[in-house]
Amino acid sequence: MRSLAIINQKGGVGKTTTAVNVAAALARDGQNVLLIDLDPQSHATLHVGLELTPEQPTIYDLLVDGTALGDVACSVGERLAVIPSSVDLVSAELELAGRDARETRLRRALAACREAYDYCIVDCGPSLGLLTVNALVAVQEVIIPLQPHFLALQGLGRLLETIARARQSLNPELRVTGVVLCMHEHGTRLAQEVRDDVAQFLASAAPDRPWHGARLFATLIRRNIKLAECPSFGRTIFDYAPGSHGAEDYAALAREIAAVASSP
Amino acid sequence: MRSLAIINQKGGVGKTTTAVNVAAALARDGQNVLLIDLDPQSHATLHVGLELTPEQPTIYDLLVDGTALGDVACSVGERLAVIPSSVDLVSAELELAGRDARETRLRRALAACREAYDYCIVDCGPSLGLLTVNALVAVQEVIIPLQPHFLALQGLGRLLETIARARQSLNPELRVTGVVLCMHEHGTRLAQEVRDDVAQFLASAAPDRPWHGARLFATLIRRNIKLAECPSFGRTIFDYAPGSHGAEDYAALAREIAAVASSP
Ligand SMILES: Nc1ncnc2c1ncn2[C@@H]1O[C@H](COP(=O)(O)OP(=O)(O)OP(=O)(O)O)[C@@H](O)[C@H]1O
Ligand SMILES: Nc1ncnc2c1ncn2[C@@H]1O[C@H](COP(=O)(O)OP(=O)(O)OP(=O)(O)O)[C@@H](O)[C@H]1O
Ligand SMILES: [Mg+2]
Ligand SMILES: [Mg+2]
Repeated sequence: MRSLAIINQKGGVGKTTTAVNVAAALARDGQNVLLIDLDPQSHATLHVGLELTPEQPTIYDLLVDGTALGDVACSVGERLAVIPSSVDLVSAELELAGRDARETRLRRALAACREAYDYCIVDCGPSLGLLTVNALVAVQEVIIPLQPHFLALQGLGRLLETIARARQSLNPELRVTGVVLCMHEHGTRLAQEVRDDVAQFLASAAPDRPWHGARLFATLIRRNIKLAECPSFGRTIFDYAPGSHGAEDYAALAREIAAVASSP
Repeated sequence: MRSLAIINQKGGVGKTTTAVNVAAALARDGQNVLLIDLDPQSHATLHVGLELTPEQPTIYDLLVDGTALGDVACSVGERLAVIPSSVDLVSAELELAGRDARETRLRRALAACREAYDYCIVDCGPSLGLLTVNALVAVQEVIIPLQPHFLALQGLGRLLETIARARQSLNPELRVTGVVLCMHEHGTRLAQEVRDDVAQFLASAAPDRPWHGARLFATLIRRNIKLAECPSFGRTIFDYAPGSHGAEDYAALAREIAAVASSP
């Protein structure tokens, strides 16, 4: 099972949109996919149209009470299962802070399902706190969605330091697989400058850095209102607007991800 | 002095872009304006082109050590002063958590400068933690930037509850002045639906709610690449692209804000 976390502490850059639609694209291509909503905002859960019953277990129960992954994952389509989140998760960081194995809880839960899925995709919220650390400790690969804007680049350094620290102290096999430009506006000089900056930065990474070998994905996710509309219907872009640029781009990104050799 | 906080825990919705360009527009219209960067990401500080010297005091020193406001504010243009932020602010919430008067520190600092400025605008980060609570306790008015997307609406309820709680327990004169739609894409059905939802929601607010009387600003801030470019030059939209839609829209928004009666 290949496990990937979608991470960026900057808000509103396309993490959830990427996590949900890449997961759906991989499932359509015949892969068994587990999508984990690790954000108290629960946007991935909303996006796939999951409405929780009051007693339904969520990622909170898995992390804090150790509820088995098989009891928490719900099927939302062919070959696509989701571990939902809820607002309960807001208190998880505080509750876990004082407990043992607080950074390895997700990792231990995932160890139980390596046979069941081909891919595990984790949607992280806009934070570098304990929940996101759990993701960094649990997965092998990180994908960083980035809006091609100046202010978006400012946080990248801190994100990469956090990844480097997680690799050094908790998860030696962690690496950044790539950066994907989201909400891309073709033909703007700003987007081109950011692309060039990121490409150059990745190309010049020293061999000991976790982003050595990371690529700037060739697939650019174009700004497309259909991608903003489909969460309101609880559907992925492939169900909502299969002919759209949004569907085209996320299908291409999923293929590009699948083509990455899983060990360099 | 009218004091306004720009607040939304959802990331990347246009808080900083709104705080900086409304502050600049008001200053151009002859008002003395203080802009406070209350976000450890320090995007407002970057946006106005402030480069800090290593020993320069920031909002961190004001909040945690009680450094006088007059020693922290820097002039960045005619009638526009800025209290900068820095990454030091990341630890402020933790450091303040155990100390006395932790929610009223910004309020006490602002009390010292009511004569010096006509407007104080506070740019908050994407969080509802102790820093944002300091803003809610210190200001009279809240402006909520909102991206006209489905997922953006999901967090609004929690934001409004937080405002209601702050008013009830710490700041009885707090109210929501309005919601401004940012990154608006004209002609999309989604934007129209969100506009209608928000307008109806505000219109039906019960009299005891802090958003009773709040308006959906008539000014829509259109998506305009110039607004994303100018932070990279450390300039406001009025210096960078005075003829752009971005400049037009933020000038109109500032006039609309100025026209709001300061007591309903
Ligand atoms: N390519 C796109 N074109 C148009 N809208 C998009 C695109 N990608 C995402 N959006 C919309 O932009 C908003 C932000 O995207 P999204 O929620 O995926 O970001 P995020 O990084 O997960 O945010 P958060 O930090 O809050 O978790 C959402 O309303 C989403 O529907
Ligand atoms: N109307 C607009 N048109 C185009 N780009 C915009 C517009 N408003 C903001 N942006 C850009 O979108 C990004 C997000 O905006 P901004 O940083 O103001 O949001 P924010 O709510 O302050 O984010 P954060 O939650 O991280 O503080 C920035 O790169 C900004 O330059
Ligand atoms: Mg998200
Ligand atoms: Mg901001």
